[in-house]
Amino acid sequence: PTRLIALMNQKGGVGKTTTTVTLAAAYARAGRSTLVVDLDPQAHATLHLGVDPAAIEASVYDVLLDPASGLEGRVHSIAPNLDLLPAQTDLAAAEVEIAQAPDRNRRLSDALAAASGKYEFVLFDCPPSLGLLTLNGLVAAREVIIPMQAHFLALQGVGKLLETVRLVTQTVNPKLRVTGVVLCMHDTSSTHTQEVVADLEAFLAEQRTLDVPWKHARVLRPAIRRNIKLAECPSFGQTIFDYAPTAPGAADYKALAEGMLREWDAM
Amino acid sequence: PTRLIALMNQKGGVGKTTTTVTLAAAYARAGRSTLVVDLDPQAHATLHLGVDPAAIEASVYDVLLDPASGLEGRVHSIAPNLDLLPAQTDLAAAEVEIAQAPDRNRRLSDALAAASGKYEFVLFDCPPSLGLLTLNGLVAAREVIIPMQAHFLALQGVGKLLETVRLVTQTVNPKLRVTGVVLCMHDTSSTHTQEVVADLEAFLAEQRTLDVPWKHARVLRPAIRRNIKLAECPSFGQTIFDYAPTAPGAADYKALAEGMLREWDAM
Ligand SMILES: Nc1ncnc2c1ncn2[C@@H]1O[C@H](COP(=O)(O)OP(=O)(O)OP(=O)(O)O)[C@@H](O)[C@H]1O
Ligand SMILES: Nc1ncnc2c1ncn2[C@@H]1O[C@H](COP(=O)(O)OP(=O)(O)OP(=O)(O)O)[C@@H](O)[C@H]1O
Ligand SMILES: [Mg+2]
Ligand SMILES: [Mg+2]
Repeated sequence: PTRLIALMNQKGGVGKTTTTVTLAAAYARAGRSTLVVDLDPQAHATLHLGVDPAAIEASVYDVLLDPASGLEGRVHSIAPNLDLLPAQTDLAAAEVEIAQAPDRNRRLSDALAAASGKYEFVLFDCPPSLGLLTLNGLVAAREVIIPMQAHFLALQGVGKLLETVRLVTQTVNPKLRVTGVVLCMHDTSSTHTQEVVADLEAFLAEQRTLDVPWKHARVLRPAIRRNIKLAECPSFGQTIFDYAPTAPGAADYKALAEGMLREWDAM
Repeated sequence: PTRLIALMNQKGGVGKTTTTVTLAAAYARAGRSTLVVDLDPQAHATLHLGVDPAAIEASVYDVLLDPASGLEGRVHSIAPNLDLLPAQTDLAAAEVEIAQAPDRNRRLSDALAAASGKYEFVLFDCPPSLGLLTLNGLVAAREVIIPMQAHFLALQGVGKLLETVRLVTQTVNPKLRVTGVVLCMHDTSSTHTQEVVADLEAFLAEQRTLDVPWKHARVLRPAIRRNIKLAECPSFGQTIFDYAPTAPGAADYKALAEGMLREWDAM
């Protein structure tokens, strides 16, 4: 059965794209067929995977405007086991164009219903907002992973994020669950960082007895250390595994991906 | 004459709030009366300055809904020479509520017209978007400063940002100019970072002969190094100058502020 995972956080610049692309590449290299869906008009996942959003014929935008037309001719083969449904800048117009449609939250979900079966993983890279594009990701997904930085200001937005997930489970997608948090750009040496992580883990622990979509959420390990190589590889259209396979960024994401695969295979 | 400066970048998490708050505190400590206007529903500038957005009576939201009511009773005195017009989370609703008004871009500008005279500096902390709240900041401002990280993906959004500024000068605010770029969370040791900065400086240099609002824009110095103390002090509601006055983050922002003051005083 396909695992459909939305990487979301309305806070900007926290590592959503880097985590989506790098986990996808790690799953692909472990032999699991994976589709990346770029839901951000900035098209950073698309760029990171070496595809020029300005040069493509079609994108997830076309899928949102006409879900019945499916994924045909819109998916790029990036590497063995790794496909991409790219974004383009006109995706920003999609939010306005589908805003009045009664099925505006379900379009991506409807479009993927037939096509996702051929993949073991579908990862949705969400934009930094709680608008229609992110909602389409949340309605199409079964799980949510929250990339974030262990900073005080980053913690402030988590409540609102979880509320949005809860609202989606109460209205359109009752099966949605929050799997966990990925700590990105992590500074292992700072006391403050450790305190923020402790706060986060304490919060998640006290939610375990409640009937909430994040009752089983936890901080996924390892944290991803800050590593400049991760900021460099997008400029070459490569993932860290091709650009700098021995860098700490590669080791951390590989270990994170393998831990997730072990856990999922065991279920 | 008051200097009205919008700190803007639609990319999230690039240092807009940290730069707005810390430059404002530096100007205040240099004896210049400064107002911070928090235009972000996340209210991070408000939190950073030690004000609880959930506990305040009124905010910039009320000003946007009724510009004629001005700033009375809404401005907090934070420190000598440092005032704050705070944000609240219901500010997100403002974009929808004023969306149809013919003066929707000018509301903040209209409201500040009388009140800004008592300040030497008014700094607008913009949200990570090019929506109505940011537009209100751009219409109320005379100058734009762009905080950004010297990363490849960060460079991708600069074109769109400048286009938005140009559009504003062509329609509502012909006097708006881009003063420059502040390099935040800067990694001085990375070759990649240096290449991105060189690309940026080359781009700005070739714009000098054109009739564009960024023809005099430059990379402001020094760059602000990554310093965990800057991520810690918001959790105490303090600026870096109170929290860790000898930290590199304090030294960098102080030097940047002093350079800007020298330059402006010389004009
Ligand atoms: N572990 C890391 N170490 C160093 N740089 C990183 C790391 N993770 C991400 N980056 C860089 O930080 C910036 C922000 O990361 P990224 O684009 O993945 O965040 P995002 O949450 O997707 O941002 P947005 O909200 O704009 O979509 C990018 O320039 C990226 O290359
Ligand atoms: N020089 C720095 N060194 C270390 N951490 C920093 C630095 N500057 C900012 N930060 C931290 O990085 C995070 C993002 O910074 P900040 O909130 O200022 O960005 P922003 O552009 O205002 O974000 P948003 O788009 O969400 O408004 C915050 O947790 C902040 O405390
Ligand atoms: Mg992204
Ligand atoms: Mg901010």
